[in-house]
Amino acid sequence: MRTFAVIGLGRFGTAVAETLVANGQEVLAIDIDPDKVEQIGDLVTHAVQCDATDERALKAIGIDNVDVAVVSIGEAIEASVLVVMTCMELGVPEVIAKSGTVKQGKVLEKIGVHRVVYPERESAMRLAHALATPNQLEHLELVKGVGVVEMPVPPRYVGMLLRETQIRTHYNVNVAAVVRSHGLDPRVPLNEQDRVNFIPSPDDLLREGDILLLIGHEHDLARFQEEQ
Amino acid sequence: MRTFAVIGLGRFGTAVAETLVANGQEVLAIDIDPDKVEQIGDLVTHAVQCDATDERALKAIGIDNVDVAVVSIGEAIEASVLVVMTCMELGVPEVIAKSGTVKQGKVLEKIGVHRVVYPERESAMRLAHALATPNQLEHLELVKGVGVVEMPVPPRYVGMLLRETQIRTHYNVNVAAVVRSHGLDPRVPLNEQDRVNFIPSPDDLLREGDILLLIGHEHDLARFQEEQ
Ligand SMILES: Nc1ncnc2c1ncn2[C@@H]1O[C@H](COP(=O)(O)OP(=O)(O)OP(=O)(O)O)[C@@H](O)[C@H]1O
Ligand SMILES: Nc1ncnc2c1ncn2[C@@H]1O[C@H](COP(=O)(O)OP(=O)(O)OP(=O)(O)O)[C@@H](O)[C@H]1O
Repeated sequence: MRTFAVIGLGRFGTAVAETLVANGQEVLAIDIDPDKVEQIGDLVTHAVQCDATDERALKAIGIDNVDVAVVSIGEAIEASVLVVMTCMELGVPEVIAKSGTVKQGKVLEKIGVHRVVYPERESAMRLAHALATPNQLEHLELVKGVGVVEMPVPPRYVGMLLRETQIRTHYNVNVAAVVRSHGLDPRVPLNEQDRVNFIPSPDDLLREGDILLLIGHEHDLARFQEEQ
Repeated sequence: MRTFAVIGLGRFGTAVAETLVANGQEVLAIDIDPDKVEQIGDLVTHAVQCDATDERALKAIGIDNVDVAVVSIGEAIEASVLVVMTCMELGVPEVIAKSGTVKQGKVLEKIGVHRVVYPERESAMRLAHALATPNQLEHLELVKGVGVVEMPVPPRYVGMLLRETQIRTHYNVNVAAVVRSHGLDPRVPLNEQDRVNFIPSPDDLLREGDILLLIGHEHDLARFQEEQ
């Protein structure tokens, strides 16, 4: 059971604290602003008002006992650097910092932060990637150059058996799962039916609205998508 | 070939424009600040200085010709609302807006924006989820309640054949792919060898450092991870 400190309760810090709590984790929430501390008080394990650049104050609230500290105290790089360094000096095993710019992030990495998060850049890149590949629902990079892609079954395969599509032969891409949109038994409650076929058989019939999970090299996946 | 307008070249807008261009897309970049326009000028198809709340100016630069507009002009909700409405009235088929708070996002949804992005919340939730499930490298939600998870092979399966692990029998989870860390032929260049086995056979030997791609219901995946 790991304990987390979230230092700085802006939108990012607050969402981190909320999600950790929703995932059953213990959270120590810290902010210099008493209103922020009060707003989150009922949600987290402990909420404490504290100037995190004050080393003695951080020590006094027991930051040395946490396993992970997330530092998200806004634009001022000096303050972030100070807080990160203090956490590390007090022995916090893992320190993560939010940064606005890559320049600031590099400074934080130089002083040894374990991970830097760039919210605007990361969500922008995800959005742009999704916009550039609109037929793709989700994408995960398995290892360098190998992707896992979720996409609606292309119209030309509708009505075919999986083996008739010859997707693997033509594209070197594997259909790892099929999400059925149809063929559900109306007499059985929806949440008791398996909508996902984890182990597609060659004789599965592909229907309109089905979703395919594909695994393959990125260029093969791209070629598959372009040719639909 | 879709054309994109990015209105507002803060960190988010700039990263959207850069990523779209990197993905081969046409980008019209717009900002009221001439410095921002100049900085991005070499990268995008067109960069234009313009007050996006000025309907005539937006029309004059041809916003009605784009397929997708991404609006990321900062904190002022009134300005964002105005720009979103103008884009929609001028016939832009898809309008996406960045928002800081869920409250602002709801206003934008009410006026018909097709999608709202919350960079701080979304990246915070991703970080927190990753922190709460540290043995998981990547996670994708296939459909509600069904996940695709990438994780290192648990120590107790090292040295076993895939079928000996009985992962499917015990956990109702499918091993959809295995990323080999070993067993590569040192005489063959790395980039010519297939590190990923898309179609794992029951007789594959699992080695230390291998990575498994698992598909299953979330509660089964969680149980699998907890029991390792
Ligand atoms: N020295 C400090 N010690 C503790 N908390 C601090 C300190 N300095 C700033 N904070 C808190 O950090 C929080 C985040 O700061 P701010 O809202 O300026 O940053 P932000 O990075 O823009 O936030 P967001 O996460 O919304 O993007 C605020 O609640 C602020 O009170
Ligand atoms: N009416 C407008 N028309 C065009 N551009 C505008 C307008 N108002 C603001 N902008 C531009 O939008 C950009 C983003 O604004 P700002 O940096 O305030 O927002 P932000 O949402 O905090 O950005 P970030 O993406 O870095 O989080 C700025 O470059 C600004 O010049």
